[in-house]
Amino acid sequence: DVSPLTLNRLCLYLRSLRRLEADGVSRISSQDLARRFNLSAAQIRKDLAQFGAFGIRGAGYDVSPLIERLDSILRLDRRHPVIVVGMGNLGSALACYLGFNHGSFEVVAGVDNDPGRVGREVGGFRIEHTDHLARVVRDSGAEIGVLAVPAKAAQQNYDLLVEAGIRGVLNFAPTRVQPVPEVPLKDVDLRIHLEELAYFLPPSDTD
Amino acid sequence: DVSPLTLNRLCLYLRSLRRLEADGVSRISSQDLARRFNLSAAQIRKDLAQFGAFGIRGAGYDVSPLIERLDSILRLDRRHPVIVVGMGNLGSALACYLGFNHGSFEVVAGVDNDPGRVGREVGGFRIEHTDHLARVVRDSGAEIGVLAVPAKAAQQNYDLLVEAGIRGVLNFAPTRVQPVPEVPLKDVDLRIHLEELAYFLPPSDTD
Ligand SMILES: NC(=O)c1ccc[n+]([C@@H]2O[C@H](COP(=O)([O-])OP(=O)(O)OC[C@H]3O[C@@H](n4cnc5c(N)ncnc54)[C@H](O)[C@@H]3O)[C@@H](O)[C@H]2O)c1
Ligand SMILES: NC(=O)c1ccc[n+]([C@@H]2O[C@H](COP(=O)([O-])OP(=O)(O)OC[C@H]3O[C@@H](n4cnc5c(N)ncnc54)[C@H](O)[C@@H]3O)[C@@H](O)[C@H]2O)c1
Repeated sequence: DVSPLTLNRLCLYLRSLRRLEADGVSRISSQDLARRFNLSAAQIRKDLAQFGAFGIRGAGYDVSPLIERLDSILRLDRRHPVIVVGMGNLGSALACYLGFNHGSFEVVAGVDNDPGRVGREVGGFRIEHTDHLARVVRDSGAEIGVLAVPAKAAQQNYDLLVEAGIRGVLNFAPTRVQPVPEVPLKDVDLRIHLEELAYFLPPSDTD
Repeated sequence: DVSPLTLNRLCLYLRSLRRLEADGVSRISSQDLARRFNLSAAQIRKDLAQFGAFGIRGAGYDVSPLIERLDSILRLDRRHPVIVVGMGNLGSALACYLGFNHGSFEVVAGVDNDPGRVGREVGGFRIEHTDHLARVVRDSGAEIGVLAVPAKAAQQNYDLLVEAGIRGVLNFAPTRVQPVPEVPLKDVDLRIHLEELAYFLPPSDTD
């Protein structure tokens, strides 16, 4: 099994390699990759070797084959259909965003309990009512659920998603959701991205 | 200087410690903290010792003082006012979210170029027009800018924020923005959270 932090590093390597490929770079050394992340080249070699991805000694890694290898390790070489619960501001932004950026995640359905939103078309599908969640999960083939509801509605919607047969849940609501062992839950807090930026801010006159 | 990945770990430790504190835990060993992250206790001790945060041998770390120490290292012990450029779905969700969760980040202003949105009240302020961005940054004291505009408007709004005296920018638009050295830029892609979840999904019948 891979630790969450190794996984985080692999996702970052993949993002960086995709950029290199877009810029036309076909090979990169572990030193160059390390410099981009302020990491040691040994850490990168160790991470990649753990999955049998070995560079050519002295010449580095071939970018495209390494991308394919990481895609397969991270299970991104297959399609993951997503359902969004709560089609307000955040849910709508996610549905549109995942609609345009063709990657392995695609929002295939969205539900809400506000009758005023039900029936609207967003990101290529019509919003349905949460009362029909089980049917919508079955018909859409959704595998991952995203909670974009207010905090007080998060637990109940996680439980409904589990009952409907969802395989994993991403939670944006600022509250603790009690997961069941078979359905992994990951909390997202966008503040963590602000925290990482805040550290690198140049000093201000009031610091 | 701290590497982005060390910084990422420190933010994760802080989040975990805040949860422990909320649960009434006053002391934790590096082993217990390591188990939560699937890390080695040595890695945690090394990370924390780098900043002079030493545990009590055999007894671990006092949770509240360690939180204060990490808050100060990560510069979260002070207020960081934020301005959002692009008050559509994502921008509005962020403005409301940072309004309710009292932490060190607070959205103090928002601008948009759609006259239909200008003047609306969101998250405790009125949306202004991007033509007045320089004045709004000055009057609000905003230190961090968030780009929640379409990809084609990202670079020009980064440049406008720099001219207005912003100190750092968080970019959600799916495009490469060329930063200037004095104003750090961090890209955010919510897919990275989905990628980390996808790895942990239980196997399905089609895998
Ligand atoms: N984690 C983060 O970084 C982050 C960032 C922004 C917002 N948020 C959170 O995401 C959530 C959504 O934020 P938003 O700005 O989109 O709010 P919003 O009010 O615009 O959207 C919430 C939607 O959920 C629907 N809803 C409410 N109760 C429901 C229920 N029981 N079942 C189904 N749908 C229900 C509402 O009708 C609405 O459409 C909030 O909890 C907010 O705090 C988190
Ligand atoms: N990185 C991620 O994970 C992620 C997730 C969701 C959305 N996004 C991106 O965030 C951006 C916003 O998404 P959204 O769903 O809120 O879209 P939206 O259309 O709801 O909002 C965009 C807002 O920007 C305003 N705008 C357009 N051009 C502008 C300009 N030149 N100056 C100022 N304001 C301008 C529009 O009037 C609108 O209010 C998009 O680029 C989207 O791709 C990224």
